[in-house]
Amino acid sequence: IQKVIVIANQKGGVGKTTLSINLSAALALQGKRVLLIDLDPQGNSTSGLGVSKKVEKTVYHVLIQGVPITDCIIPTAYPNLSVLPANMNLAGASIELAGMNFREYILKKSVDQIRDSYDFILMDTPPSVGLLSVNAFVAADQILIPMQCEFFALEGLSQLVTVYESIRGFANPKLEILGVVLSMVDYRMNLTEAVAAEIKTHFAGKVLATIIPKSVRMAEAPSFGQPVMIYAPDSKGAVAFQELANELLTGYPAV
Amino acid sequence: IQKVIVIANQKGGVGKTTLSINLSAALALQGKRVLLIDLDPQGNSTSGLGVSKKVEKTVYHVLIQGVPITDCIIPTAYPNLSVLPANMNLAGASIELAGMNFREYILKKSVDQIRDSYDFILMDTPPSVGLLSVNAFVAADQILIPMQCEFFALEGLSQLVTVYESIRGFANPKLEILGVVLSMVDYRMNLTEAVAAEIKTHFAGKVLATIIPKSVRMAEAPSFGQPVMIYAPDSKGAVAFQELANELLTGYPAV
Ligand SMILES: Nc1ncnc2c1ncn2[C@@H]1O[C@H](COP(=O)(O)OP(=O)(O)OP(=O)(O)O)[C@@H](O)[C@H]1O
Ligand SMILES: Nc1ncnc2c1ncn2[C@@H]1O[C@H](COP(=O)(O)OP(=O)(O)OP(=O)(O)O)[C@@H](O)[C@H]1O
Ligand SMILES: [Mg+2]
Ligand SMILES: [Mg+2]
Repeated sequence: IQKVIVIANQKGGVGKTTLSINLSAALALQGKRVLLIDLDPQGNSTSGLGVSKKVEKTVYHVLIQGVPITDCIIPTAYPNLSVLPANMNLAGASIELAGMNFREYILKKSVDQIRDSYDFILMDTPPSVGLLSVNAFVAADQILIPMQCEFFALEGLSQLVTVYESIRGFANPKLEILGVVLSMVDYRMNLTEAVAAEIKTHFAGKVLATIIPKSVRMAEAPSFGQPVMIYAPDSKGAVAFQELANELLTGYPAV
Repeated sequence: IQKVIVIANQKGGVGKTTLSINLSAALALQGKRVLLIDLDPQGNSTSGLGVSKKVEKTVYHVLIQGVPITDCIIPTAYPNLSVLPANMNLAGASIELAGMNFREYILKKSVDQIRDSYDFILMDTPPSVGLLSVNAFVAADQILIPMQCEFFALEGLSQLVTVYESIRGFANPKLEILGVVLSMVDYRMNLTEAVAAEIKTHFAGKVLATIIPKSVRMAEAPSFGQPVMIYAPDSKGAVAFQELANELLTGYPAV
């Protein structure tokens, strides 16, 4: 695992934010200094970590108004875990970015300045392939892709790979796929096995061993502003995210 | 129910496409002439109705290249149901639209030309508040909002209402909320009751009686390119969409 990771999949509702929040928290619990950058105007990573969206300075100010990123980063209630918050003012940012020089490199400029202050910098992205996501791809070392085992999610894979390849070709040649995380997995759905097998052929060798199961506690945790390993430490979701952190840190899922 | 309906919610994965496909099919089964416009670059409404995304003319050609909408509409395998397809070439359309005059009215110009040829025109939108969704809001008479009973979905409501009010104020004063459809409802999730109650306070009188349950058949149907009432006519999903069509057409859910 490298330092700057973008969590991306333009398909909506596949668990990007849930993966961002809970992997960040799991890495922080292991003593790693972690920053989570929220690039979604919905601000779900921000509120899911208990940070108010009514803060004065957000990622919008970093991208569009040139405010130093260190002035906008906020500590969370959880040790070793900080967040660069987002809120609705980010909604118009793609159009504003479209008119700027080097519009794809704006975020990278800020992220490169703070790389030495963190062990990991994770970025949660919105469900689209617009300029906010492109900025995250350009700033990142690796991509982590949450995948739901359903038909529409599978359909979106080729678009995601096209975007990844064009960013590698034009703006960020060292960008690589860290892995695919099978997310929100519900074994009662007949589709799951067939789609999971299909994903494994597309991404041979990249599908991570740790699977994130569908779990009620996981959907409840954000309403308390807590990662699932704080909200329900013994739940299957909390265990899965710690296993995922171990797998990424050591290459082997902890059993 | 009026003629031109936009199906919108910027939160990802809440059932917009599933509602678009299955409500269109349910209305068509009742003998209504229906057009479904796919405004999502993912093209899920297109493939979910069994239409190839490799077609030559799509909604991109209508919006950006001025090709007449009647040249791009394709019949589906299902009587009374046509689709204006989308594919990945739509992904760059927001940026291209941003540079055009009257960029918010481009779709409306085309939709207004064909209103008399259909009883209903439904529009499926991507999970964002960009220019594609804005175009759909400006072209529409009413908005139908699928809502998942989960914390992040609830959080997004205020953003959706802000967009709706600003479109009404600037571009489409007659736009109204047709209703909120509680979607993908899974009664095992503790959150559901509490969040559903919260939604009913926000949208007093607008939450439709018909509830769309979580159902395995529903997630399987799109992989066969079929609406659920064709794929599994006796499933609870198929029944729910027919009830929804009845409720919208008559004001009462059929029992
Ligand atoms: N493993 C899980 N078990 C149960 N619920 C989950 C799980 N993962 C995510 N959820 C819930 O499913 C919904 C979608 O997840 P989430 O918001 O993380 O997806 P997303 O990809 O970030 O969505 P968007 O595309 O809107 O950004 C949320 O309500 C979330 O709480
Ligand atoms: N009632 C349901 N029961 C079971 N699965 C469902 C139901 N409704 C939708 N799904 C599945 O959940 C996933 C999300 O639904 P869908 O794609 O319709 O949402 P969306 O809001 O259109 O997503 P996006 O924001 O990416 O456009 C899909 O895989 C779909 O097949
Ligand atoms: Mg998210
Ligand atoms: Mg959709």
